[in-house]
Amino acid sequence: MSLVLSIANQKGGVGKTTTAINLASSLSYLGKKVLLIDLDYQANATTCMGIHRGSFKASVFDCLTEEAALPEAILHTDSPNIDVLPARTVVEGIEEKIILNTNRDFILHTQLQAIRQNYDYVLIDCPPSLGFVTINAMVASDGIIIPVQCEFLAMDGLTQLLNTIRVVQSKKKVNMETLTIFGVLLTMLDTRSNSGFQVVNEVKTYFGEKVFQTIIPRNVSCSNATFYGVPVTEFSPKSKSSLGYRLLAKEVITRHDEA
Amino acid sequence: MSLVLSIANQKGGVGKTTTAINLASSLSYLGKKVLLIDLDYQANATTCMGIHRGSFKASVFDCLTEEAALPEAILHTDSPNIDVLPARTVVEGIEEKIILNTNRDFILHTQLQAIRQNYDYVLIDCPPSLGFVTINAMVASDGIIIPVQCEFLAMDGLTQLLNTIRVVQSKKKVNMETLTIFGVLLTMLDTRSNSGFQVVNEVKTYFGEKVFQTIIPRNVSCSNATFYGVPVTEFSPKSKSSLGYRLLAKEVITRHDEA
Ligand SMILES: Nc1ncnc2c1ncn2[C@@H]1O[C@H](COP(=O)(O)OP(=O)(O)OP(=O)(O)O)[C@@H](O)[C@H]1O
Ligand SMILES: Nc1ncnc2c1ncn2[C@@H]1O[C@H](COP(=O)(O)OP(=O)(O)OP(=O)(O)O)[C@@H](O)[C@H]1O
Ligand SMILES: [Mg+2]
Ligand SMILES: [Mg+2]
Repeated sequence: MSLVLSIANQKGGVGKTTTAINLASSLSYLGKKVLLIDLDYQANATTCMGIHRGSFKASVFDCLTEEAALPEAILHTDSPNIDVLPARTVVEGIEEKIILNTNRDFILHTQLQAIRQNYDYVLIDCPPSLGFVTINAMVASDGIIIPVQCEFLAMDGLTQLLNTIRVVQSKKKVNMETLTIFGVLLTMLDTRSNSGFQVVNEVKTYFGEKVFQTIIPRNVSCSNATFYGVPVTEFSPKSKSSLGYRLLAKEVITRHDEA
Repeated sequence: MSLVLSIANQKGGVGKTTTAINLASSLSYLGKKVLLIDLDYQANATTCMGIHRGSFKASVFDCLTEEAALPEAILHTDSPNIDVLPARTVVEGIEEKIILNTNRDFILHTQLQAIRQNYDYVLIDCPPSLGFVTINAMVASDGIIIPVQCEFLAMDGLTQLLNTIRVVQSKKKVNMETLTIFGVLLTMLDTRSNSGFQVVNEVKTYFGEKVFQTIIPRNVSCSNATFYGVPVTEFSPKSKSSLGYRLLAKEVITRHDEA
């Protein structure tokens, strides 16, 4: 039974992309078949998976404007269990092409229905905004993983994110579909100072059991891996952040099996 | 002679807001009159200046949709030299209201002309995107400050940012106006690891003299200040990041005077 998860938070630099690629690779090591969708104009997830910009014909944005079909845009990777639907860095012009499409919030949802059963998990890396692209991701999803950086400003935007999730839940209800907050992931915890732990406590108080047990520590290997176009779980498998993401994958599988 | 500067970079979490508020406060300590415009739906700059969400009538977005006038939306602060044009967290609906306005890229520019001479510096905090809102900021600006976090992924998006700047430069040329890259600011340098310095070297090789001498170090006081709704230059004036931002203000004034 496939599970589609958006990795979403409009706050910038909270670890959405890092979580998307490392959760994808950790799930694939556990034998799960994963589709990683890069839905960000910055195409960071695509770059971090070692995929070069000129090396493919169609991007996910060509699918949203219905100029390409999802199956033809999907790329296989060196890992047998991970496929990637890549993004391309484009001038953000696609909203204008799509804004008059009355069904525009469901475009990705419709296209994904045809192929989701080929995967155990579909992970969607969202951009730092709550606009049309992120709405498409959420409408296409069963659940949302919210990465929250252990910094005060990262908590500040949670209300707005939750409001957006509620709006999408009502859109999906019309189709008898649900959207849950699958989990909240605390990221980039700097264990050397107190303020990070303050954020951990506040987030756990607010979200209770939704918060994953795993907390990803701030860890220099994690950003070093990006220089080499591989997830940190491959670049530095014994580092603290790699171990964190592997534990997260097990938590995700447990939550999915228990749901 | 007033100077309007956008603090822009579509990569998330690179220190745009932190730079906007700390440069604003540091310039004000040097006797400069500053208008800080928060152009981000997340309203982080507004929050970090201690301004509460319910406490004002009109936001900058009401000005963009022409439902309010800029002078009535501007708030004075406890600091005599800093005014703030606040943002409000809203569902991102304003593009749809404005998309049919054929002059939509010049809305902020036109409104700012009327009041910019009241200030020495106007600083615009941009969201992590290159959409309509950031284009409005750039069109309204004389120059751009690009914060670049000392991480590989932060360099990845610079090409796209520079392409957007070129597009805006041609829009402004039609009005006989220019837009320069006023400066590139390296932020959040973690002096304990090598990878940050690698980014410093690459950015200096690429941007040469555009790079500010000042580099802002990663410094826990900087994010602690956000818990209290004040810039770090006020919260912890002797911290390394405060000293960095004060030096940056002097560099900005020197570059402006020499231009
Ligand atoms: N655990 C970690 N330790 C150290 N650095 C990290 C960690 N996780 C992510 N980073 C680095 O922090 C930066 C921001 O992370 P990332 O790009 O994943 O965030 P994001 O939420 O996807 O950003 P955006 O909003 O721009 O899409 C990147 O340079 C990344 O390599
Ligand atoms: N020099 C620094 N040292 C430590 N933390 C910092 C520093 N500068 C900024 N931060 C913290 O890093 C996080 C990201 O910074 P900030 O919000 O200023 O980036 P941004 O580019 O405005 O993000 P966004 O793309 O979401 O608008 C914040 O939690 C901030 O408090
Ligand atoms: Mg990202
Ligand atoms: Mg910001």
